[in-house]
Amino acid sequence: MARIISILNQKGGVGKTTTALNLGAALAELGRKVLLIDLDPQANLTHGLGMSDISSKGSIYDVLVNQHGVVAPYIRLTRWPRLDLLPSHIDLSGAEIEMVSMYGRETRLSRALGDVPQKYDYVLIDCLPSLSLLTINAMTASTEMIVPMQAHPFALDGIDKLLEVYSLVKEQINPDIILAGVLITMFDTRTNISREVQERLQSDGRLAPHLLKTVVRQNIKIAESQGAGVPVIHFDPACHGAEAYRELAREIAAQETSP
Amino acid sequence: MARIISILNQKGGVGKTTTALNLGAALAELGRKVLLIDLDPQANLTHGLGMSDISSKGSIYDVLVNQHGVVAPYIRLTRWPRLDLLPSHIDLSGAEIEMVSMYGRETRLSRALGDVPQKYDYVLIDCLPSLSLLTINAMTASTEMIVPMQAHPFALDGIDKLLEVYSLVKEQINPDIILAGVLITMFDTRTNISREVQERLQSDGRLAPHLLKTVVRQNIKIAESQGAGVPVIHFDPACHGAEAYRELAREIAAQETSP
Ligand SMILES: Nc1ncnc2c1ncn2[C@@H]1O[C@H](COP(=O)(O)OP(=O)(O)OP(=O)(O)O)[C@@H](O)[C@H]1O
Ligand SMILES: Nc1ncnc2c1ncn2[C@@H]1O[C@H](COP(=O)(O)OP(=O)(O)OP(=O)(O)O)[C@@H](O)[C@H]1O
Ligand SMILES: [Mg+2]
Ligand SMILES: [Mg+2]
Repeated sequence: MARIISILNQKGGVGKTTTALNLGAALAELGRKVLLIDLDPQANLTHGLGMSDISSKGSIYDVLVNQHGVVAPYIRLTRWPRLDLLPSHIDLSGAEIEMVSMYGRETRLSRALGDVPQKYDYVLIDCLPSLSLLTINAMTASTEMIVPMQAHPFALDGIDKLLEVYSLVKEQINPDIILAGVLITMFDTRTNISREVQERLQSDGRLAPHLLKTVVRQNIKIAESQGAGVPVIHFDPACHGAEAYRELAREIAAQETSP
Repeated sequence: MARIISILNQKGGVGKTTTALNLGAALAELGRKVLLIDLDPQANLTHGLGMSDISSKGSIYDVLVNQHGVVAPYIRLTRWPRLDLLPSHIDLSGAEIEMVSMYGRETRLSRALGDVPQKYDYVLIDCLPSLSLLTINAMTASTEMIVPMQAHPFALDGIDKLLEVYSLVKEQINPDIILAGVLITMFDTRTNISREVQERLQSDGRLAPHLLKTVVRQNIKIAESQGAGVPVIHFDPACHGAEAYRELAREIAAQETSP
């Protein structure tokens, strides 16, 4: 049974796409079969894998706005073995308005996935920076979620709302979803601010039990790899950004025996 | 007549809040009267000014969800002269659903502002990372907009949609709005990637004419200042982040005579 993991946080620019892309690539390198789903109209995950020529008809937009759309025909192979992608397109920004009046609007993605997840070990869903209908669809379709948090002062502002929405989805739509981890990203060792934010996370009773051991530090190679359309573990395999995401993949894989 | 400027970009984490906060503080230091409006449920701008104890009843949420709400009673003074704030609260994330079925839902903020802008030289509106109803409200109420863009590969992905929505708002709701500038933020001098993105922006016909001369470089003092709840120009007046926002304020103020 596949682990379907939403990568989400309504705070913008915290490393959601970077985590989906590089955790996915590192899990595939470990031998797992991985499907990445780009659920952000920005389509950063799609472009970060070097695929810029996707039409709206060939993207998840087309799946979601058709009541009976299914994902299988839209899945593409990437250049890397065991790493497939369901791409996005900028037209997805209009999907939420189109979906609001549909029957079963929260379960649209979950129904469109059908039994496709059975063919994979991991399905990672990259979410846009909001807690709106698309993100609710991701949580409804997921067995778990990972919350990247930037080691910056603003990181804690929206966490109450995120945990509130998570509890509501768990109570009312998808009782199976669990919080698989909180990942500290863009940790800057040149200043105290990152350590201060980390300490605040470690003393927050709701988050501390879920803090992943892996911490991803600021690493310019990560941004450069996205310009090249290549996961950082293949762009510069020896850099500390690549090592951090390999470490994260090992930590997530180790949860498999005892979630 | 006040300049009402929306600071917006649906890409997350590009420096919208940092720009609203520090450009506002620097304009106030130049002697302009400034009102900052926090239109993001994350309320980062509110917290970045050291105000964490705002209730939802005392925030812009309460203004917008009442058909006849007006902003004046909700405006607070900050610790700095000529710098006032209309604060936000996390409950604002529910406002969009509440506003969707209202009459005149796009002009709610503009009507709530009334003639309050006449008391100021600048009104800066910090937007959340989306092009949804709250951001449309900001564009409808504004005379101008500034688009911060991070000097990173993903920066250009959503720009088509942003310019499309801008044209639609200009044609159908607010013909007065103009693009006051595109601001390059978080420029990293240690790598070529920032220069490459800057060159792509300079060769994009739609953006190049609006590129501001001021470029804000990566500066950890900016993040530290937000932890302290103080604009960077007051937190560490000599750092290059503070100087960049002072330079930006001078550049924006210089537009006053010839927009
Ligand atoms: N560890 C890191 N070191 C340096 N740069 C990073 C790191 N992680 C991410 N970045 C950069 O920070 C920016 C934001 O990251 P990313 O786009 O993954 O965040 P996001 O949460 O997906 O953003 P959005 O909210 O817009 O979806 C990107 O330009 C990315 O290249
Ligand atoms: N020039 C800079 N140098 C270093 N850090 C910066 C700079 N500008 C912004 N930051 C940091 O980057 C992060 C993102 O900035 P900010 O929150 O202002 O972006 P935003 O566009 O408002 O995000 P959102 O999309 O969530 O509203 C913050 O943690 C901030 O401290
Ligand atoms: Mg993203
Ligand atoms: Mg912001």
